[in-house]
Amino acid sequence: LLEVRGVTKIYRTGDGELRALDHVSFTVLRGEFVAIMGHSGSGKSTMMNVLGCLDSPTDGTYRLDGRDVGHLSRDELARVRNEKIGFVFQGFHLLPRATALENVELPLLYAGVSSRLRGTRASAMLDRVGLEHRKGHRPNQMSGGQQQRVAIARALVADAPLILADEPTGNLDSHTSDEIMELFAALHREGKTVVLVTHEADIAAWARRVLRFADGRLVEDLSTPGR
Amino acid sequence: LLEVRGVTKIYRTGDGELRALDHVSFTVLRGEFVAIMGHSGSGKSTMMNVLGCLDSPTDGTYRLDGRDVGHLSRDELARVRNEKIGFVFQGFHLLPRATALENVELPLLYAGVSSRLRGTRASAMLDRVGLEHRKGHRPNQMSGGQQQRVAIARALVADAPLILADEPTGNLDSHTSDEIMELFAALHREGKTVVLVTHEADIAAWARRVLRFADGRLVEDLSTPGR
Ligand SMILES: Nc1ncnc2c1ncn2[C@@H]1O[C@H](COP(=O)(O)OP(=O)(O)OP(=O)(O)O)[C@@H](O)[C@H]1O
Ligand SMILES: Nc1ncnc2c1ncn2[C@@H]1O[C@H](COP(=O)(O)OP(=O)(O)OP(=O)(O)O)[C@@H](O)[C@H]1O
Ligand SMILES: [Mg+2]
Ligand SMILES: [Mg+2]
Repeated sequence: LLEVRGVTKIYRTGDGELRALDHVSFTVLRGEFVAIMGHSGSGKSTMMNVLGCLDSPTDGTYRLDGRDVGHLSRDELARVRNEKIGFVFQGFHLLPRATALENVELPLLYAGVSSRLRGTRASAMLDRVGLEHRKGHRPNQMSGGQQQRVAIARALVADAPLILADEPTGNLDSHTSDEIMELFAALHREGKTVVLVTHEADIAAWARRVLRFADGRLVEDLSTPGR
Repeated sequence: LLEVRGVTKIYRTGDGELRALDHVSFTVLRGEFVAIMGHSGSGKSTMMNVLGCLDSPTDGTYRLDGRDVGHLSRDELARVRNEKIGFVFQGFHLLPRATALENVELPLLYAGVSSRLRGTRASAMLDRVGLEHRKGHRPNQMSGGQQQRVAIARALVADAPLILADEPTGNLDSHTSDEIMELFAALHREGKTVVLVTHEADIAAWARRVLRFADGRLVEDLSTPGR
């Protein structure tokens, strides 16, 4: 499903050149459950932005579902994202003046789903992340962990085949984290491909494979057989 | 130093009344190192906002350094915050168009510190959180964990006697987390009072006392003798 070959990402700043990603190569097959780990600043979010078609590499190729996305137009990339990817951002990126329900409905609005069905599906997904009593609240009326769960619900509502989650449990207590990981595991059993960035070994243990980054390079690719 | 008596915080929303804090009482002495834990939505950030003079309770009293802050004007509260409190926010709240250095200098600017001295002290604090090479970068040019460390540096730069940190290691790998906790521990040994919210038992273990919240109530107050 995901084929990364020699991907490099270079930022030019006032004081020179920064290699956020450095010749990264790996393949993720459909239906895998992968964790990405590494120190702060090692390139994890940058890698996720490439996988999520939000950013293009400076060098190398990325094929999603067999298709080289490096040469698609902005509109084509937006369509690929809407149809194939559910993305949980490290910084949430919720609409501040919309309610939790409106935020979660957004991907369904882009997909042209009817108003009644959008409401039903967004409402059900908010129930699944434990926010049944926060649907009419706006982000600034919610705790950090509640905002994070709205971001998770939004990423999952359109039933996309690929789920990319950047630190989805960073603001959650261990009990709520377990509930969210159970949800990701259930979606994985249904056939979804899940790639999540985490700093915690307990969370990475839910995955079958860990990709470890350091200084923009992929330094370790470890699979755990038959879990 | 911190005297909380019967503090209650009620939010009124479209569908009724929400008790974010419910008759919370505890005392923190000067020089203590306290961790606050509890489920997502249990009232931890709301409690921190009261302790940090950013929000006033609906009922009950809060005395900081012997002074009842519930009846201070906005200007007086701002002065108390600038003189006594270093606050690390769960959502960072960095100025997006300022560099890391400018963001960290901000509390010193409010305190009337000279331009040359501000630069020196902000630069030194960024070194201490491992960001020596990011001083000229703006938040959107940094990773999540780097932004979190800028927020930490900003909270510590004015050498305030009370440090309030809301999930300061949520976006940090375990190695960088340890470095940040070593920094808080060092400041604690120098005599600072530290209160930090965390979801992780490993991080709470650095404190000498844990306050556990559930549904807006303080349900457990556990001290670990002689560490
Ligand atoms: N402005 C507001 N209006 C209505 N409800 C609010 C408001 N701010 C917070 N709340 C509610 O108050 C409760 C406590 O919120 P708080 O942010 O203190 O939780 P928390 O313990 O910090 O959670 P987390 O671990 O997820 O950060 C939550 O249920 C939240 O939805
Ligand atoms: N727009 C940008 N301009 C310059 N440098 C950037 C930019 N965006 C990211 N970087 C740098 O690229 C490197 C990788 O960033 P990235 O966000 O991928 O790290 P990360 O592994 O997700 O870190 P964290 O665990 O802290 O979230 C960092 O050193 C960061 O400072
Ligand atoms: Mg990141
Ligand atoms: Mg909080």
